[in-house]
Amino acid sequence: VVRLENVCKIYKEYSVEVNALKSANLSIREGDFTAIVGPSGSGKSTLLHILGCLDRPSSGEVIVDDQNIKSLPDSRLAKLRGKKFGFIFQGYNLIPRLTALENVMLPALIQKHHYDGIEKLAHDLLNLVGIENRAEHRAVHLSGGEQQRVAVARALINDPVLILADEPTGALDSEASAKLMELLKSLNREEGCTIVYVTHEQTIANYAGRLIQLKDGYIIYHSKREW
Amino acid sequence: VVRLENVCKIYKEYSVEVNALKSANLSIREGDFTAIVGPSGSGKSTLLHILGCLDRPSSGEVIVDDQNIKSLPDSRLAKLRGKKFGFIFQGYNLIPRLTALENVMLPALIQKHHYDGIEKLAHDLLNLVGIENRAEHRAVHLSGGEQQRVAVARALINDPVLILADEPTGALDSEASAKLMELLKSLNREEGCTIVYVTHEQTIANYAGRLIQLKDGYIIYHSKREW
Ligand SMILES: Nc1ncnc2c1ncn2[C@@H]1O[C@H](COP(=O)(O)OP(=O)(O)OP(=O)(O)O)[C@@H](O)[C@H]1O
Ligand SMILES: Nc1ncnc2c1ncn2[C@@H]1O[C@H](COP(=O)(O)OP(=O)(O)OP(=O)(O)O)[C@@H](O)[C@H]1O
Ligand SMILES: [Mg+2]
Ligand SMILES: [Mg+2]
Repeated sequence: VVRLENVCKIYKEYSVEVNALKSANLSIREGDFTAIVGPSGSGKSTLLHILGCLDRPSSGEVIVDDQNIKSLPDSRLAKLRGKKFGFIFQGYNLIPRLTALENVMLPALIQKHHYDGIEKLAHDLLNLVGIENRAEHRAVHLSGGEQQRVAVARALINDPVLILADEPTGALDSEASAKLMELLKSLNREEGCTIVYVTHEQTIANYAGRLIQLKDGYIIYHSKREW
Repeated sequence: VVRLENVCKIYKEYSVEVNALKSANLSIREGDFTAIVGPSGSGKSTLLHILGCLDRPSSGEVIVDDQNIKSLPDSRLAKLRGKKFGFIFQGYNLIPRLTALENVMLPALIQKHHYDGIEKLAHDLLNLVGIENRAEHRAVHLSGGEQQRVAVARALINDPVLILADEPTGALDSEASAKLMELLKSLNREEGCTIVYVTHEQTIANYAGRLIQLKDGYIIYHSKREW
């Protein structure tokens, strides 16, 4: 699905150069259920953004379905992402003054899905994450855990083949976290959805079939769980 | 320090009325180290905002140092908060285009502390939370856990008597979380700082001397730990 070859990412902030990712080599295969772990600032979000083609590497290659994305202009890349990827951001990135329902529908409206079923689908997804009763709340008037779950529902509206989730249970209590991970697990097993998620919690990492460990921008550990 | 008497908070969102807090009776005493726990949407952030006088109740009384805040106009209340309280928001609420250092200094500049030491104090606080090397980064260019720690440092700049922290370890790995809780514990024990924090993690709640449990807007459990 996505392959990284010798990927590096350097951010420049005034005079400071941050080597956020160093020589990342990684293949995400169809049907994978992969957790990325590591300390704060180790490059997890950076890795996830590059895997999801939200950001381009400073060097190295990113290959999506056998196509090197270097050859794609930003507009084509955005189109590919919108159609096939679902992204759950660490900060949720909801539109504050839109309702929960409108936020969930937005990616479908952007992809010009004008069919009647979109509003019902958005309601069903909010129900799936347990906040259907907040559908008409503006995002800015939701609790932290409710905002997080709107972000999850939104990532699913276009039926993505790849879900990239940055700390999807960060604001959730253990019960809501377990429900969410069970939902992701069933999407992976029953829909064949490929899922890569970042977490700093070991119990949440344990749901995955593969584990990638980051430290100071390096992938220092890469395992496959034998069930 | 802060006392709530029969406090209720109702939010109106279009036609939906949310009873976020119901008959909350609670006293926070000087030197307390208190954790607030409960499921997503149970009213934790609402309770914390009312304790910190960032929001007024729909009914009931809020008494700070024996003064009912009903008699204080918003400007006087803001002044009291700025001088004595330190707040760590669930969403951090940093100014995106200001640097980490500027964000930390901001509450002191608002209180018109023009002394030379403010920049050094801000550097020391960033060092205390382990991100001194990101002092010149704009907030929007920091990782999630780095933003959280800037929010912590900012809450400490005016040497508050009461710290209200909404999920202060939410974006942090276990090592950084433990360091932060040890910092709060030492502020409580050595500086006599009163601390109230929200968390959804049991291990983080265990640092506290008192536990308040919320469910559907009610305080359903209230304990004091015997050391
Ligand atoms: N846009 C940016 N400009 C400059 N530096 C950045 C930018 N984004 C991230 N960084 C820096 O790169 C490093 C890696 O950031 P990243 O967000 O990938 O970390 P992370 O592992 O997701 O951390 P966390 O667990 O705290 O979210 C951090 O030290 C951060 O300060
Ligand atoms: N400004 C608001 N307007 C309308 N409803 C609100 C507002 N703020 C919160 N709510 C609602 O009140 C309830 C309690 O919110 P609160 O933020 O206190 O929950 P919480 O316990 O902090 O949840 P979480 O753990 O998810 O952060 C939620 O169901 C939320 O939708
Ligand atoms: Mg991150
Ligand atoms: Mg909250």
